Amino acid sequence: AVKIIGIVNQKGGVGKTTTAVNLSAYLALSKRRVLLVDLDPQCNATSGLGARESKEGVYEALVNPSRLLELIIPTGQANLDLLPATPQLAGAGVELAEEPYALRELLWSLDKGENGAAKYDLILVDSPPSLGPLTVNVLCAAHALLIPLQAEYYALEGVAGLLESVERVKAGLHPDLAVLGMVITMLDARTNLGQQVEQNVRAHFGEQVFWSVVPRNVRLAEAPSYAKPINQYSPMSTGAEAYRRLAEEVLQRVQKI
Amino acid sequence: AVKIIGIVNQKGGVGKTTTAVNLSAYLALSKRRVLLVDLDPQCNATSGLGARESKEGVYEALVNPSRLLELIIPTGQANLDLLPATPQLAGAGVELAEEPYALRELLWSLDKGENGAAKYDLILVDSPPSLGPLTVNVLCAAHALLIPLQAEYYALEGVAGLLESVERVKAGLHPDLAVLGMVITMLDARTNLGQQVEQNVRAHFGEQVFWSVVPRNVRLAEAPSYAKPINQYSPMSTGAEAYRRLAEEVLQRVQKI
Ligand SMILES: Nc1ncnc2c1ncn2[C@@H]1O[C@H](COP(=O)(O)OP(=O)(O)OP(=O)(O)O)[C@@H](O)[C@H]1O
Ligand SMILES: Nc1ncnc2c1ncn2[C@@H]1O[C@H](COP(=O)(O)OP(=O)(O)OP(=O)(O)O)[C@@H](O)[C@H]1O
Ligand SMILES: [Mg+2]
Ligand SMILES: [Mg+2]
Repeated sequence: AVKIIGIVNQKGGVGKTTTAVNLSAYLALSKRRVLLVDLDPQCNATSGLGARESKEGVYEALVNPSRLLELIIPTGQANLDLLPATPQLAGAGVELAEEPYALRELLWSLDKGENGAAKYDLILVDSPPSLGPLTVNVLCAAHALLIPLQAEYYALEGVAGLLESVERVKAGLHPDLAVLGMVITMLDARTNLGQQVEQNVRAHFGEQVFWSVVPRNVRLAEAPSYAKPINQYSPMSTGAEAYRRLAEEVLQRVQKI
Repeated sequence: AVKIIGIVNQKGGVGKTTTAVNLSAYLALSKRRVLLVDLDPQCNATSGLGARESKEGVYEALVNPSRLLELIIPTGQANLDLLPATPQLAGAGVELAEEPYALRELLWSLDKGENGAAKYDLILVDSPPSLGPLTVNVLCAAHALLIPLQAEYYALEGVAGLLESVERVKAGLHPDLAVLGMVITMLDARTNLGQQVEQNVRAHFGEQVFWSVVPRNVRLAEAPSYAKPINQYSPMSTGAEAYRRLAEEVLQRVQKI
């Protein structure tokens, strides 16, 4: 059965999109059939995979679920498909405010496939920097959450609030929701701040924190302007290596949900 | 008369809060009476100024405007007051959806002061990473906008969308809204990406871009964990120097709005 992973954190700029795009690419490289869903009206994951000019996507699929398979598009990477975001998605927040299961119904329908066999092994969903209706839809659709955690003070402050929201969703809308783990991003291990944050995070969250850490690496910031995931843009970079290792750890953890 | 500056950009993590806190501090140092309003439910500007334990703030003031003066608190910096955010603000989005002028009525009431003289020269407002009701309120309350522009690809992609939203607000809700300027943030001038982005931004937006550029400087990321603005935490750092220069430029431009 397909496993759906939501990439969530209401703090802005912590590496949600960078993780969604590059983790998807490495999961696809390890022969899993992957769908990336861009549920952020900024459409960054869509442009990060070279599909910026998409006119239709997840918004149209939410409005008319029978069109889902037609709206999914291939990417330049084998085993990786994309359900793109379009600017119309910005208006969906209002429509989805009373529909927390809209995305779940859409994506869970992929599980059953035409002939019973699921089309994908994994579905990753990128979300906007907020805890509004779009992100609530992700929390309700995902089997498990992956939380990018920028190694900086303001980002750490927000984690408690995020985990409270997750608990509220578990207590009500989606009791089976799990946290797959937290991944430390943009770590500059040369600075005291970076070292202190990693120590704090591991002391506080223990096993929930992935061993793989994504270092600050300019190649990751350059790749989107070439509309390629990091494995295609700069496969030997420290950023690429970090996401390759993270994909391995994610595959181990996904077995257990 | 008081001038209200909104710090806005729906892209996450571009330096809105860092700019709001540190620019406010340097404007206060140049003897302007400054109020910083934190309109982001993440409450980062509030904690960046050491007021994290505030139980009441801008949400309560919006609900009951007659309490405004009592809810404003001093900071450790002369001439700088704060109207803090609290987590209750997260619920305000729904209530403010039909009230685009709520913040404006609240802040414009400060202009007339008890005895006719305004209490502040400048009011800066930090906003969340979205274009929802809280940010629309900022666009309607501000005389002018200051747009932090991270020197990276995804952040640049979002600027066109932001400026369209600004034009929509100007065409309808707030015709006098001006753009004070864009400030390039987190620039690492050693990288090609950084240099290319600065060139692109200046070529594209010309005069609107402040000459002052904020470099990536770890002291700026450290200061929030000490709950101090950069002029108190590390006044000789390149980050502090950049915000001091930005304050001078802002004061020049504010004369003209
Ligand atoms: N490990 C890294 N090293 C260097 N730059 C990075 C890294 N991860 C992300 N970036 C860059 O930092 C910026 C923020 O990352 P990204 O856009 O992925 O965050 P986000 O959480 O998706 O933001 P938003 O909250 O706006 O959706 C982007 O310009 C991205 O290219
Ligand atoms: N010039 C800089 N150099 C180094 N770090 C910076 C700089 N400016 C901001 N930061 C750090 O980068 C992170 C993002 O900045 P900040 O939180 O101010 O952005 P924001 O736009 O307010 O984010 P959000 O969209 O979540 O409100 C913070 O951890 C901050 O300390
Ligand atoms: Mg993103
Ligand atoms: Mg902020």
